[in-house]
Amino acid sequence: KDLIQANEELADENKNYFKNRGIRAIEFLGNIGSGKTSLIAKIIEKVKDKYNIAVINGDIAGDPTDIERLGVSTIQINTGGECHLDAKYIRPFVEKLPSETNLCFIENVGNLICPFEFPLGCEHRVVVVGLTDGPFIIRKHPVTFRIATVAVINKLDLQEFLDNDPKKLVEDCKSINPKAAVVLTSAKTGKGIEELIKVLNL
Amino acid sequence: KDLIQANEELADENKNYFKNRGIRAIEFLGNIGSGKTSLIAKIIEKVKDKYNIAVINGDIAGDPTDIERLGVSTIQINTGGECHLDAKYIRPFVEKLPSETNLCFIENVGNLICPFEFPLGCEHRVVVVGLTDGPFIIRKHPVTFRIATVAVINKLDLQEFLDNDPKKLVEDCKSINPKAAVVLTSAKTGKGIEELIKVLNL
Ligand SMILES: Nc1nc2c(ncn2[C@@H]2O[C@H](COP(=O)(O)OP(=O)(O)OP(=O)(O)O)[C@@H](O)[C@H]2O)c(=O)[nH]1
Ligand SMILES: Nc1nc2c(ncn2[C@@H]2O[C@H](COP(=O)(O)OP(=O)(O)OP(=O)(O)O)[C@@H](O)[C@H]2O)c(=O)[nH]1
Ligand SMILES: [Mg+2]
Ligand SMILES: [Mg+2]
Ligand SMILES: [Zn+2]
Ligand SMILES: [Zn+2]
Repeated sequence: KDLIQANEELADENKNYFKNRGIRAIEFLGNIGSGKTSLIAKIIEKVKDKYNIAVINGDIAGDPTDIERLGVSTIQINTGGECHLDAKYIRPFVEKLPSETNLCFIENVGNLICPFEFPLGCEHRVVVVGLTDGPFIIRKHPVTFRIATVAVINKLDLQEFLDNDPKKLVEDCKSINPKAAVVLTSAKTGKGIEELIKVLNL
Repeated sequence: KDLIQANEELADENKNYFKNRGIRAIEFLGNIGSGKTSLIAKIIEKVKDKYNIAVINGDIAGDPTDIERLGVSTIQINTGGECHLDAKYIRPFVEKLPSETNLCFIENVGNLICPFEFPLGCEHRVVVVGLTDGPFIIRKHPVTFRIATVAVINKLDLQEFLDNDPKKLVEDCKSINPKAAVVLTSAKTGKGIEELIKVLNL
């Protein structure tokens, strides 16, 4: 538990660092393949004229991300095996962000469990799951959804082929964490992206 | 690293325990919602007349699993927050298995990362991912696929709606771990279940 405490202090330090540099930092976390990268790309398409954007992407091994094609500064962190980013680990990368950066997306390692305990110092923690993950995905991970400022249920375009009611997932989230905004999206069709941008105040 | 070593020793003890009790133990691991429970259920439907089956299911919080409906002895472990099962943790549950048990499926916590490092003492480690997780899912998790005896790519029934070629995923797996059997399945339609049963020698 000292690790948790130590991380909280370093996360606060990061928070101050972002503030002093005028960088708005938004963390995306969620299970593997839920669509974190795709959603960040969709958001960037819509707001890149408003901000100087950078992306820090954490993975165990290389992520051939397509965010670079959007002309946005990207830093890829390969942890080698560490199952979550933490405040200390990202600090040197954060310090390397281009000086004009004023909006930074940090995509955590694909993992719906471990990252919840290690905040990074961002103003938002956006938890992303896919409708493809089944009807109990939120109910089975209360500790993760409790730390979310925004919860996103992605891949709505596949709804008709799945036995999974998005409304029930929204209810599950609201009962675990009434304060989190819940957004239904499809990174494929663009559905819900405007709403996601709105709840993130971008 | 002492934790890893200690777990390996306890995993070997579990292996001997299973052997002495005449129980074949098969571990299912893989990311959240990939279909581990559904695949175990499909296998059980086909082989339950051949074996006395028990299921141990690990989750962070309750899994309303439908395996009990199959009339199979099930033990649900809720870890509360631990992101992977380990050999020590499952031992008391394994000792509680009904005496006539000769086949035990152990479903690890939904997590494609942490469980790889903590074998439980089973004869098979079946790693399950969904076609819905995107084309890089295997390439991004080499350490996990390296410990697989069988790799399963599930949810093939959704192939036409996804930009993801199962053949490429099979190649990714074979290049990381040539010794693992790779099976394409749909727990929904039943596709590949016979083949999965065959590679598991059931
Ligand atoms: N379309 C489709 N859906 C599937 C398939 N297999 C499982 N599902 C669905 O995917 C969701 C998750 O399935 P589960 O079997 O609970 O997955 P799991 O890996 O056990 O999930 P966790 O234990 O929570 O990690 C459920 O809604 C299933 O109905 C499949 O082959 N095709
Ligand atoms: N059908 C559908 N597919 C999607 C959607 N969003 C993402 N995908 C697909 O899902 C796969 C994974 O998407 P990513 O954006 O890489 O997901 P991720 O959460 O960043 O994955 P990791 O970083 O590996 O944890 C890709 O093949 C995407 O094309 C969606 O809304 N609908
Ligand atoms: Mg990603
Ligand atoms: Mg399950
Ligand atoms: Zn972890
Ligand atoms: Zn872990």
